[in-house]
Amino acid sequence: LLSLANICKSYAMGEEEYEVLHDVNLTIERGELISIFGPSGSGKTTLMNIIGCLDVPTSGEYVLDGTLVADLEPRQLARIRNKKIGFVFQNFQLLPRLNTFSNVELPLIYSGLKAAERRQRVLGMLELVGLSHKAESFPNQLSGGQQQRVAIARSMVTEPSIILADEPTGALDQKTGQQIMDLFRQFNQAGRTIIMITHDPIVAAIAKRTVRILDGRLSEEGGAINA
Amino acid sequence: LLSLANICKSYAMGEEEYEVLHDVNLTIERGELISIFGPSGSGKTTLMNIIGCLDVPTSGEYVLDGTLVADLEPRQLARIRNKKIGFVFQNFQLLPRLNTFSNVELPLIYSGLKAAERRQRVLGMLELVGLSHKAESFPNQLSGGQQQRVAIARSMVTEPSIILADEPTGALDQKTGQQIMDLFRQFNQAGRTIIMITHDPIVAAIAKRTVRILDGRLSEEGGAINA
Ligand SMILES: Nc1ncnc2c1ncn2[C@@H]1O[C@H](COP(=O)(O)OP(=O)(O)OP(=O)(O)O)[C@@H](O)[C@H]1O
Ligand SMILES: Nc1ncnc2c1ncn2[C@@H]1O[C@H](COP(=O)(O)OP(=O)(O)OP(=O)(O)O)[C@@H](O)[C@H]1O
Ligand SMILES: [Mg+2]
Ligand SMILES: [Mg+2]
Repeated sequence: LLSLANICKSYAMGEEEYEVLHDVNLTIERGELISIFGPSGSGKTTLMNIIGCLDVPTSGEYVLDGTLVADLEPRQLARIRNKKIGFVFQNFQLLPRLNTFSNVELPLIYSGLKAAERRQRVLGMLELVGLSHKAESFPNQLSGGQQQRVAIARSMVTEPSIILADEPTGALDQKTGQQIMDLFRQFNQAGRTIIMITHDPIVAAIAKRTVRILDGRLSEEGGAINA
Repeated sequence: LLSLANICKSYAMGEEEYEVLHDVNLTIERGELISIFGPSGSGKTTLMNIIGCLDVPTSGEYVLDGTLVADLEPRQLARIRNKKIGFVFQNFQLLPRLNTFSNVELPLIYSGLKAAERRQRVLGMLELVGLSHKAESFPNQLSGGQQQRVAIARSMVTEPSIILADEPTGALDQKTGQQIMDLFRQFNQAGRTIIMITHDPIVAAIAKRTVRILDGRLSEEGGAINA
């Protein structure tokens, strides 16, 4: 499905360059459930942004679905993001002016689905994340964990082939977090590729495959984490 | 130090009222290290906002340092917030236009300290949270966990008598989270009251006293949580 070869990423800090990712090599097959596990500041979100075509590497080669991502035009990249990938952002990125229903519906707006179909999909997702009763609430009327679950619902509503989830249970208590993990597992069993980025060994433990990241370098785990 | 008696809090939802907190009774003594533990949506942040004088209850009585909070004027409330309480907000609330140093320095600006003293305090706090090397970074140049630690440094820099910390390690890996817990412990041992709001039993476990909250109702735990 995707292959990263010798990916490096640096940020400009005034006169200096700060290299965050160092020669990252990673291949992820279709249908995998994988976690990228590492401590705060290790480069997880940076790596996720590259995988999700939200940012470009400083150097290296990224091939997604057989296509070299560097050759794609912005419109093609936007299409990939909208159609193929569902994102759960670390800080959720809900639109404050939209209520829960509309935040979850947003990715469907340009999908060609009719309003009635969109409605059905959105309500179905809200039920799966336990937020049917909050459909009319705005983000500032939701708890932290409720906002996260809206973000999760939004990531799944287009039924994308890839889900990229950055710390997807950080704001959730254990029970709610496990319900969300079950949901990700179901999505994976239905054929979707799930890539979880996390510092939490309990979250990492649900994946069959874990890749560790530390100071921008990856190392393969060889199997699941035992939490 | 503070006493909440029969506190209720409702939010207006269109025509209806949604009652979030139901007859909350809680007394916290000076110098305690207490956690308020409960699941997502249980009312933790709502309760914290009341304790921190950021919101008012719908009914009930709140007495802080011998003063009925309802009798205080906005200016007096602002003074309490600025001088007595350090806040670690769930979504951090860093100012995006200020770098790390200036975000941490902000509470000191009106304290009367000289620039050199402020500088010393801020740099000291940044060292305690392991972010000296990020003093010039802006929030959008920091990882999620780094932002949280900036928020934690900012909560402590005025050396307030009370720290209110809402999910203070949600964005941190275990090791970094433990370092932050040790910092809270040190602050407590120096006489400060630490009130932690959390859904994480590991965080709750460091307190000597845990109060559970579920659907807006408190129940006393009787001792520490065993995580
Ligand atoms: N835009 C940026 N400019 C400069 N440095 C950045 C930028 N974004 C991230 N960094 C730095 O790169 C490093 C990795 O950041 P990243 O957000 O990828 O970490 P992370 O593993 O997601 O951490 P966390 O678990 O705290 O979210 C950090 O030291 C961070 O300060
Ligand atoms: N401004 C508001 N208007 C309406 N309802 C609100 C408002 N703020 C919070 N709520 C609701 O009150 C309940 C409690 O919210 P609160 O933020 O206190 O929960 P919490 O325990 O902090 O949860 P979390 O662990 O997810 O952060 C939730 O059901 C939430 O949707
Ligand atoms: Mg991150
Ligand atoms: Mg909360």
